[in-house]
Amino acid sequence: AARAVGATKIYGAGDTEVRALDAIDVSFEQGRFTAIMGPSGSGKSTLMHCMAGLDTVTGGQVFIGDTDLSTLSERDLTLLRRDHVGFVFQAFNLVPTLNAIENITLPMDLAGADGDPAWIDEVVDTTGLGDRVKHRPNELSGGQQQRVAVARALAGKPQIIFADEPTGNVDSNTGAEILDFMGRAVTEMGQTIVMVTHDAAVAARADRVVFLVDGKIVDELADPTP
Amino acid sequence: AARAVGATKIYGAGDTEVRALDAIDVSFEQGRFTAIMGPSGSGKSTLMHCMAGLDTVTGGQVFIGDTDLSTLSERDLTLLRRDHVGFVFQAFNLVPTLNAIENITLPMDLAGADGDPAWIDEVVDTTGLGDRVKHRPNELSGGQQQRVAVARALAGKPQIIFADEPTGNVDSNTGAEILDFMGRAVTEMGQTIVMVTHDAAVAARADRVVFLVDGKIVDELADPTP
Ligand SMILES: Nc1ncnc2c1ncn2[C@@H]1O[C@H](COP(=O)(O)OP(=O)(O)OP(=O)(O)O)[C@@H](O)[C@H]1O
Ligand SMILES: Nc1ncnc2c1ncn2[C@@H]1O[C@H](COP(=O)(O)OP(=O)(O)OP(=O)(O)O)[C@@H](O)[C@H]1O
Ligand SMILES: [Mg+2]
Ligand SMILES: [Mg+2]
Repeated sequence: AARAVGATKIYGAGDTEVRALDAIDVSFEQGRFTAIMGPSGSGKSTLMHCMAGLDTVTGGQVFIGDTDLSTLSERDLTLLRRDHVGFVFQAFNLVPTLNAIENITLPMDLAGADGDPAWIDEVVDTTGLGDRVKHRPNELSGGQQQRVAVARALAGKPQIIFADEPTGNVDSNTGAEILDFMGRAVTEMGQTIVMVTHDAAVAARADRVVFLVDGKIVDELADPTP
Repeated sequence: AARAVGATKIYGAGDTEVRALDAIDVSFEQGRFTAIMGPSGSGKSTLMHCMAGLDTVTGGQVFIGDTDLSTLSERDLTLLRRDHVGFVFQAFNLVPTLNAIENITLPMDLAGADGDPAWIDEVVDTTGLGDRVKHRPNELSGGQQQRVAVARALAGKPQIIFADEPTGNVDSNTGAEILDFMGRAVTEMGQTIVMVTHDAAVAARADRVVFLVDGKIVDELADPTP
């Protein structure tokens, strides 16, 4: 569903240069749930942003399906992301002037698409927000905002979802619900999910775990739970 | 060091009313490390904000030391917070135009205080940021920003620190380092720390764990690790 070939991302130059990604080769299979783990600063968010076309690589290539993202115009990249990619940001990035339900349907509203009403209802249901979906982000708890961010990524049934620490701010019960829901999106709808996590229990639910250190992939585990 | 007496916080009114805190009585002893746990939306961040004087209670009282926060003018409340209270926000809340080291020393710079240079160096060291302390928040990873937020709260050696999920965005090694450091602030400098966490392993390091559900304290554990 998506892959990186020799992807490198360098910030700064000279002796303040940071090699956030260092010639990464990684492939994410359609219909699979992959977890990305690694120390703070190892390049996980950078990898997510580059794979989703939110940032450009300094070297190498990134593909969504068979499309090399560097061949796309700004406009076409925006359309590809809007129609095919769901993204859960580490800092949620919700629109402060819209309420939760408006935030959740925003990508589809922008696309002029109706989405699947039954699925949208189900997605909104799983946030467990009840009537709080009529509230704006600053009236919601941190974990509630995170659930809205997850729902927004799932609502449009994108081809692939990149989730940057989607359960970092919620209690374990809520985290388990979010994971169950994402897991169902994979098994029932063939969705592809790539998820950054610091939580080994979360990674254990994935089909595969990829380990990042200093911008390189250093290890991999297939089917981490016995 | 701080306590709440019958503290209630109500958002909204009528049938959209949310009782974020419901007549809470809780006391935080000087020189102790208390963890606060509870489901998403149970009132943890609200309790932290009210205890630290960042928000007002609708009913009941909040004390820092012997001072009832409702008796203070806006100005005196600001001074009390600046000189005596450290706060780690769930969403970091760093100043985007200042670099990491400037963010860390900001409370002291605003107070016109020099702080303790040896302690400040040590605090900056424990962030493990190295030369990245010269970078601004948007050039740092999520976990790096969180470490800056923690360092900022500790740098001025405040009387009491309220930390809202200070390790939610970092890997377990970094989380353990942050905890060690905060633990040392308690044992070596008699600091009082009140920390919200979703992580049982983190709560296990505390002297006491308080459980919140629907704005009420429902349980307590003293010395949770055998
Ligand atoms: N400004 C506000 N207006 C209305 N409701 C609010 C406001 N701020 C918080 N709430 C509500 O108060 C309740 C408690 O919120 P709080 O942020 O304290 O929860 P929390 O325990 O920190 O949750 P989390 O673990 O998800 O961070 C939630 O139901 C939230 O939606
Ligand atoms: N805009 C930028 N300019 C300079 N350096 C940057 C920039 N963005 C990220 N970095 C650096 O790139 C490295 C990788 O950052 P990244 O955000 O990908 O880490 P991460 O693995 O997501 O960390 P965390 O677990 O803390 O969220 C870090 O050292 C970070 O400081
Ligand atoms: Mg990150
Ligand atoms: Mg909170």
